Amino acid sequence: STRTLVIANQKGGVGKTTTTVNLGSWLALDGYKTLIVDIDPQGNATSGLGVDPKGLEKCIYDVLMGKETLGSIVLETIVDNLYVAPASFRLVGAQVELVSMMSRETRLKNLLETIKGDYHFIIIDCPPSLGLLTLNGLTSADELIIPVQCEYYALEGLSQLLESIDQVKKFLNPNLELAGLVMTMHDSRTKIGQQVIEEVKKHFPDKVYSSIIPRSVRLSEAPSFGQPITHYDALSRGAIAYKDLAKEVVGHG
Amino acid sequence: STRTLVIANQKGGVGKTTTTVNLGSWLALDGYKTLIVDIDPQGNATSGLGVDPKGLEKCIYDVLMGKETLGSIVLETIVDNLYVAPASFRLVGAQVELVSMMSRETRLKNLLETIKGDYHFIIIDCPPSLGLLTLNGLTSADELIIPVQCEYYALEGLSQLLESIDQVKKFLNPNLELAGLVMTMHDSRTKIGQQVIEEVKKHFPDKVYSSIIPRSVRLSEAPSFGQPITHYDALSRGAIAYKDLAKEVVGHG
Ligand SMILES: Nc1ncnc2c1ncn2[C@@H]1O[C@H](COP(=O)(O)OP(=O)(O)OP(=O)(O)O)[C@@H](O)[C@H]1O
Ligand SMILES: Nc1ncnc2c1ncn2[C@@H]1O[C@H](COP(=O)(O)OP(=O)(O)OP(=O)(O)O)[C@@H](O)[C@H]1O
Ligand SMILES: [Mg+2]
Ligand SMILES: [Mg+2]
Repeated sequence: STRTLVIANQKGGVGKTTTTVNLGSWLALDGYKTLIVDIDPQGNATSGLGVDPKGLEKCIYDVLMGKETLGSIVLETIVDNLYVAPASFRLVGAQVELVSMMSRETRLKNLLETIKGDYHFIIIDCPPSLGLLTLNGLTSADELIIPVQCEYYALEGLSQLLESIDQVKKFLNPNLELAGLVMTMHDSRTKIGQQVIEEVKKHFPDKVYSSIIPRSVRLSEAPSFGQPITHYDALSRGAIAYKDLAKEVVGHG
Repeated sequence: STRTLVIANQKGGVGKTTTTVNLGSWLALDGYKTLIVDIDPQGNATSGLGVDPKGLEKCIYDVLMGKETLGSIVLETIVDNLYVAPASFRLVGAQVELVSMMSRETRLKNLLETIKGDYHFIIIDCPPSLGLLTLNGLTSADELIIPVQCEYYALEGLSQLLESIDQVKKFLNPNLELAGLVMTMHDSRTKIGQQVIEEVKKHFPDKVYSSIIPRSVRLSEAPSFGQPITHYDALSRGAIAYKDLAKEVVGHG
């Protein structure tokens, strides 16, 4: 059976895309056929996997609008077993166009049903907002992973996010479970990082993954080469942390 | 006369709020009466100035919905000459509610007209998206400052942002000018930072502020004390960089 994960947090720049790309890549290398679905108009997960969003004839936008099938846009990546349903800037239009369309929150869910059996894992990367694109992601998945940057501002949005999750569970997707929170960009030299981790563990006992992703420049360099960390520098601290996270995610299933 | 700046970039976590709060604080200390308008539902600029968004009876949401006047929500901050029109989580509702309201893109602009003469500077902090809240910010301002994180992913969204700016200029606000791009979170130890700066300067000759904001843990600690950097650690590298930026912004007017 297929496990569908959604990586969401409306706070910007907390490591949603970096977690999607690198978690996905380690799962694929472990032998799990994995599909990454990019629903962020910025298309960072798409380019982080080596695909140029600007050169795409069709993307997830065309699928959400009913013009293409999901299967017809899926591309291979440089990683064996890892595939991507890419996004491009045209997706910006969907945020407003979807508002007045039928089944506006469940379009992605219905589309994923058509290809679910083909993959072990599906991972959805969301934009930094709680709008209709993220709602489509939250409605399509069974498991939610929340990246939390080890910074003060990142704490503030968590309660909002959870309120929105409760609404989604009540009205759109009763199956949605919080799989866990992954602490990202941890800088062990600063005390603020540790304070944030303690605070999150206090509010979410047993939900914080033990793998803590360190701030590592190798992780931020890899996308400029269109490679996940597994291909750019598999032995770096950031790579090992995401490998450990992949093990935890597999084990929790 | 009043100068209205909007700080926008749909890429998340690039330093929009940090720039708004700290640029505003230095301008106020220089003697310019400054109002910060927070239109991000996360309310980070609000809390970064020491105001608890959760405790607010009324906020910018009530003003956009026509229930309160802008003047009635403005609060003092710990900085002389610096005021804030705060946001709270209730603003999340505005993104969908505004879609079907009259003058949905120009509500903030009309509201700011009523108080404009009271301030030298008005600075608007936007959420990480190109939705109706950010459109209200772009439509209300004469000058746009784009924070650009010194990271690869941050480059990707710039062309999208500029396309949206062109649309805004064409249909909503012909006065909107790109005042400049400010490079943020620069880590001089990494080569990616320098590469991104070169790339941005190539695409935007004469538009990149010479003040480059370094990555500095003091900047990320200050919000946890509800203080701008001017009050938390005015002599830190991050503080000095924002002070220099304030001089450049004043000089460009
Ligand atoms: N552990 C890390 N160490 C160093 N840099 C990181 C790390 N994780 C992510 N980054 C970098 O930080 C920036 C933000 O990360 P990323 O883009 O993955 O966040 P996001 O939540 O997807 O952002 P958005 O909200 O815009 O979608 C990127 O430039 C990325 O390369
Ligand atoms: N120069 C800097 N050095 C170190 N940390 C910084 C710097 N600028 C910002 N930060 C920290 O990085 C994180 C992101 O910055 P900030 O919240 O200002 O970005 P933003 O663009 O407003 O994010 P969002 O897209 O969510 O609104 C915050 O935790 C902030 O404290
Ligand atoms: Mg992202
Ligand atoms: Mg912000």
